[in-house]
Parts: sequence; C-alpha cells; structure tokens
Amino acid sequence: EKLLVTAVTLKKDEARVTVSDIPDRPGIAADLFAALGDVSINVDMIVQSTGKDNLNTISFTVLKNDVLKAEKVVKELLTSWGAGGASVDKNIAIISAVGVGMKSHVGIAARMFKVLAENGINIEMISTSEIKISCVIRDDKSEEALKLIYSIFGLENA
Amino acid sequence: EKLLVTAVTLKKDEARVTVSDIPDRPGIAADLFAALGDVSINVDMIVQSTGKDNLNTISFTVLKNDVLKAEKVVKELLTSWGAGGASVDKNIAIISAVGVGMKSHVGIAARMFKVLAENGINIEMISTSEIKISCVIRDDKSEEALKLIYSIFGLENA
Ligand SMILES: C[C@@H](O)[C@H](N)C(=O)O
Ligand SMILES: C[C@@H](O)[C@H](N)C(=O)O
Repeated sequence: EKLLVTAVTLKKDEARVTVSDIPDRPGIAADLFAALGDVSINVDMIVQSTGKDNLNTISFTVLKNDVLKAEKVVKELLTSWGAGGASVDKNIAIISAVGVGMKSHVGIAARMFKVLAENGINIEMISTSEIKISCVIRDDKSEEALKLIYSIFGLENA
Repeated sequence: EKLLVTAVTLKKDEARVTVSDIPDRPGIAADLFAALGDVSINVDMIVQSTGKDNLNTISFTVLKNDVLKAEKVVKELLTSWGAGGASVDKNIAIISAVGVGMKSHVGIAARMFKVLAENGINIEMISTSEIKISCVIRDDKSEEALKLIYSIFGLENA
C-alpha cells in the first residue's frame, strides 16, 4: 500500500513553552490562548494530552523571538490561577511529514518514528492531523532528521 | 482581521487510548505505532506533550470498534517495556475547526476554546496543525459543541 508523503518540512525558528499542573476545568485553555493572542503572539503547535487528578499540561510552540513575551503572559496567568508551572525550551525543531489522504497514517507515523529511533533521535512532542505528522526534536538533530525522513519517503532532499 | 474557518467537523466514532509513564527514549513511539499498524488499527489523533523524569505519555484515538484490539496491543508492549499503564475512554468525541491559511490560528483557537468554556464543556485533548484545531470533549456534549462552534464562525449548521 503506497505511503503518500508529498513533503517534509522543518521549522527551526520555533520554541516550546509548557504550562504544567494547571486546573483541568473549562476556561483555562481559553484564557491562555486569548492572552497570547492579545499580545499578538502566534502559536504553531498546540498539544494537550488527557489530564489526571483534575490537573493538565498544555505545551505549545511560538517563534523563538516571542519566548520572553510568552513567558510573561504565562507567568501572569499562573499567578491569577494560583496554580501551575511553566518551562521553556528554545533548542527544538519541528519536523513534519505532509501527505495527501493519509488515511493509513499509522503506517507513515510508524516509519517516521522508526527512522528517528534507529538514529537515536528522541521524539519530544507529537501532534497529528489527517494530512500531517509533526514531531518536536532537538534542534541539533534537525538536519539529520530532515535527510532521514526525506530518504525513507523517497523524496529528493530539496 | 478575518478568521477563516471554512468547516467544522465532528467525529463520534473515535475512542481515546492513553499509554502513560512509558520510557521517554527513542524507539517507544515507533514500537507502539508499528504494533498498531501490524494489526491494521488506524489512528486519528496522536498527541504527546513533553516528558518529565525520563517518562512520557502518548494519547491517541482509534475507532471505537478497535478499542479492544488496541488495548491488547498496548498491554503486550507495556509488558515488553516493563513499564507504564494504559487507559481507554470510549465516551469522547473529536470536534475540529478547519480553516485555510490559519496563520493567525491563535485567534481561532482562543474563540473556539472560549465558546466551549462558556458552556461548561471541558477540553480534554488538543492537537493542531496550520489548517485544523481539534479538541477531544465528552461525547454527550458533542452536538451542543458543534452548534456552538458553527455559530461563532458564522457557518450554517449542516
Ligand atoms: C486544561 C484545559 O484545556 C482545560 N481542560 C480547558 O478546558 O480549558
Ligand atoms: C515517548 C516516545 O515518544 C519517545 N520519546 C520516543 O522517541 O519514541
């Protein structure tokens, strides 16, 4: 069955912000992204897994240039919520496989994750849609990851 | 600034599987999705936030009909890794806002999260790409959520 990956993209200008141990109740995500939007911080990936003990964690990426601004926004919110912590990591890159009709994208995900694993590249965050699988990895692994993923999907390194 | 949401989609046939406290080292995600692919389980959302203390959690969705098969795969992996736990939740729905050129999707995310919050609908998982923002919510809130999100983006309820 043909794996239909049509492009691989690499973003090296993004940084990760994680807001942890925040209340897992309606309004928290809304407050956070409204506050970021209010100061014109744009966000690329947003990832939130299921909460536990009424707490949750939201990780998102912003341009490296917006990290200080984002941290300020997050700190003010944590104070107003009276809960949670924040961490930031600028040394990341986002590598994505883009495909059309990736109905069988579990196969594409498995192959992408496998080639990274075989080369010792840890997958720090994952976010998917039907047409895209995105992974956050260390930025110093980004060029290697790009070449590896191009090669397993038979694409020419642009 | 025009918010370009062109469609709202609701999936009611998906269930959540969470694999928690697994080693945050290369190969884990690859093993998991290769094993699911090997028994032809297709996966819709995959969400993984940043790990802590060398452990991480991966949540993903599969068709409700595939939950038992997915649980079996996951249990075998947890045994082989000697680590981690799993949980499953069939009472979810996935609501998504789809847009073209959502470069300013922080504004779209904020509005979508806000209308859910105002109506007491908790956001359990979040995954985004440039063209789509997907949220996992309780399935008994799904029809209400669909109507609300249609209305804030000025779309007709199909
Ligand atoms: C954690 C956050 O997503 C919360 N569950 C909310 O709905 O806003
Ligand atoms: C947790 C899992 O994603 C792991 N970090 C891996 O690279 O496989």
